[in-house]
Amino acid sequence: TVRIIALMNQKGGVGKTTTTVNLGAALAEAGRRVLLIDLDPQAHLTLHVGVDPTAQRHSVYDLLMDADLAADGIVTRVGERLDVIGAEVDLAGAEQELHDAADRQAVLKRKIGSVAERYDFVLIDCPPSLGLLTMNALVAANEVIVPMQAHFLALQGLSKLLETVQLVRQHMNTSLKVTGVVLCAHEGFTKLAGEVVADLQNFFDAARKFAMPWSGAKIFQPPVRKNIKLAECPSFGQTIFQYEPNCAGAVDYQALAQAVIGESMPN
Amino acid sequence: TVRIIALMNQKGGVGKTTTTVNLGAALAEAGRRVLLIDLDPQAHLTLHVGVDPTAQRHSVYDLLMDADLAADGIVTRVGERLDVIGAEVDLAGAEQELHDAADRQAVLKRKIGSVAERYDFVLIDCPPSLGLLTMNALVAANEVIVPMQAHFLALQGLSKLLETVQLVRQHMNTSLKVTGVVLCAHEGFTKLAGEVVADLQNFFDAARKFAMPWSGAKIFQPPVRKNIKLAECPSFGQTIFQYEPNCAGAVDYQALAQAVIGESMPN
Ligand SMILES: Nc1ncnc2c1ncn2[C@@H]1O[C@H](COP(=O)(O)OP(=O)(O)OP(=O)(O)O)[C@@H](O)[C@H]1O
Ligand SMILES: Nc1ncnc2c1ncn2[C@@H]1O[C@H](COP(=O)(O)OP(=O)(O)OP(=O)(O)O)[C@@H](O)[C@H]1O
Ligand SMILES: [Mg+2]
Ligand SMILES: [Mg+2]
Repeated sequence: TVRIIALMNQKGGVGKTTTTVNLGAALAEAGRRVLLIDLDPQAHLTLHVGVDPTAQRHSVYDLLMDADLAADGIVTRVGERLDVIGAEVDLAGAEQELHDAADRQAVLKRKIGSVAERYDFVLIDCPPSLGLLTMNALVAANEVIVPMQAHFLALQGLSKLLETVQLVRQHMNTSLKVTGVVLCAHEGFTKLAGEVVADLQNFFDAARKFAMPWSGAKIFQPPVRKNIKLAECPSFGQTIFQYEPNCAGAVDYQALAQAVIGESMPN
Repeated sequence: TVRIIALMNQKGGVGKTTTTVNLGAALAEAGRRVLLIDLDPQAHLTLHVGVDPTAQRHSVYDLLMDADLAADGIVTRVGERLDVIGAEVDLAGAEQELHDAADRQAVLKRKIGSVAERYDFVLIDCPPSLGLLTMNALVAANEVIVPMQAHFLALQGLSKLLETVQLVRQHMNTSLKVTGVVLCAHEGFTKLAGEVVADLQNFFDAARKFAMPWSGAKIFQPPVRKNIKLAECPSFGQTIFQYEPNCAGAVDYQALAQAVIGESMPN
């Protein structure tokens, strides 16, 4: 069955978009069929895969707002086994506009139900907030992956993030679980990074005995190292596999894809 | 007259909070009286200066929502000449709760008017969005400083950011101007950084002949270099001047403070 994964973290600039694109591309390289969904009004994922947000006939905004529009008609192919449903700036208004909709946190779930089955993975890139768009991702998904950087403030936000996942699991989506954390732009040799990773590992280990949605969560190994190529390829509208397939960034995202695939037998 | 500066950028994780705290602390070190206002529900500035968001009697949320609460009573001293009005998690609801308020974008401006005059600088840390909280900062401020990182996606967001500043200037705050851009966590030796900085400089130069709100904007020199100490000190609730006053991060923020002070005679 399709694995629908929300890449979420309300902290800004931690690597959600970079991970959604390059993990998605790596899974496609490994033979999986992948759909990427851009849920951020800033449309960075859309730009990153070479799609002009303003040139799309329909975007994820139209999908959410237009009851008659079906997902299968608005998918764009961006690579072998790699499709995208892009965002655009109007999405910024969606949180207000959807406010009075019936079941407003489940709109995305309803809309992608049918098209999702054509893929092995659906990866949803979230904006840096815990608002209605991220909630729609959490209700539509069956897994959460949390990109983060090994900095102090990243740990601060984690409890709020996990509390939100917990709430969604209790009230709206009982199958939701946190598969794990991806350490992004990692500079592993610093004392700060070492301490943050240790704190994180202790936190997950301590949760193992309790039925929290993150009790089985892991810190994916190896971390994704800081690599300038990963910051360059968005400007060419390319994934790292199109831009520089032999660099450390590509190696790390391929390793992450293998680790994620290996998680497909969770208990 | 007091300079009220919004530190804004809808892109996440670019250095808004790090800059608000350490520029503010550097200005205080240089003898200026500084008030920091945390407008982000994630309360990272509040944590960064050693205040427990949950332990505050009143936060900026109460200031915005409670018509009778005055700003002067809720300021907390965090250093010599350095005060803060902190945020807390309830602020996440403010954008919805203020939606129907009269003049909802000018609430902060009304509330800080009297207390602002006791300072030389009021620095407002914005969340990573262009929503109602950031709008309140833009209406209350007379200047905008844009922290950013020399990455491709940073340039993408800039036009939307400046368009928003433009709109506010036209309709709600005719004195608003963009004083400049701070390059944060800068690794100046990469080709990518060089290209981004050149594009940015061209963009500002090209605007000089037109009366845009960013026509006089500059890229503050020198950039703030990437320095692990700046990422460590939040975990101790300290500014860089309390934590490691002789490191490169402290030197760079002191230089930024001098550059910002030097801008006080804009034409
Ligand atoms: N491993 C890496 N090495 C170098 N640069 C990276 C790496 N991962 C991400 N970046 C860069 O860091 C910046 C932030 O990453 P990204 O945009 O993916 O984060 P995000 O969490 O999606 O941000 P937002 O909260 O704004 O959506 C981007 O400029 C990106 O190119
Ligand atoms: N010059 C620097 N050197 C090293 N690390 C830095 C530097 N500036 C910022 N950082 C780190 O980068 C991360 C992001 O910075 P910061 O939180 O200030 O960004 P922000 O724009 O306020 O993010 P948000 O959009 O989430 O509010 C933090 O972990 C911070 O400690
Ligand atoms: Mg993103
Ligand atoms: Mg911040």
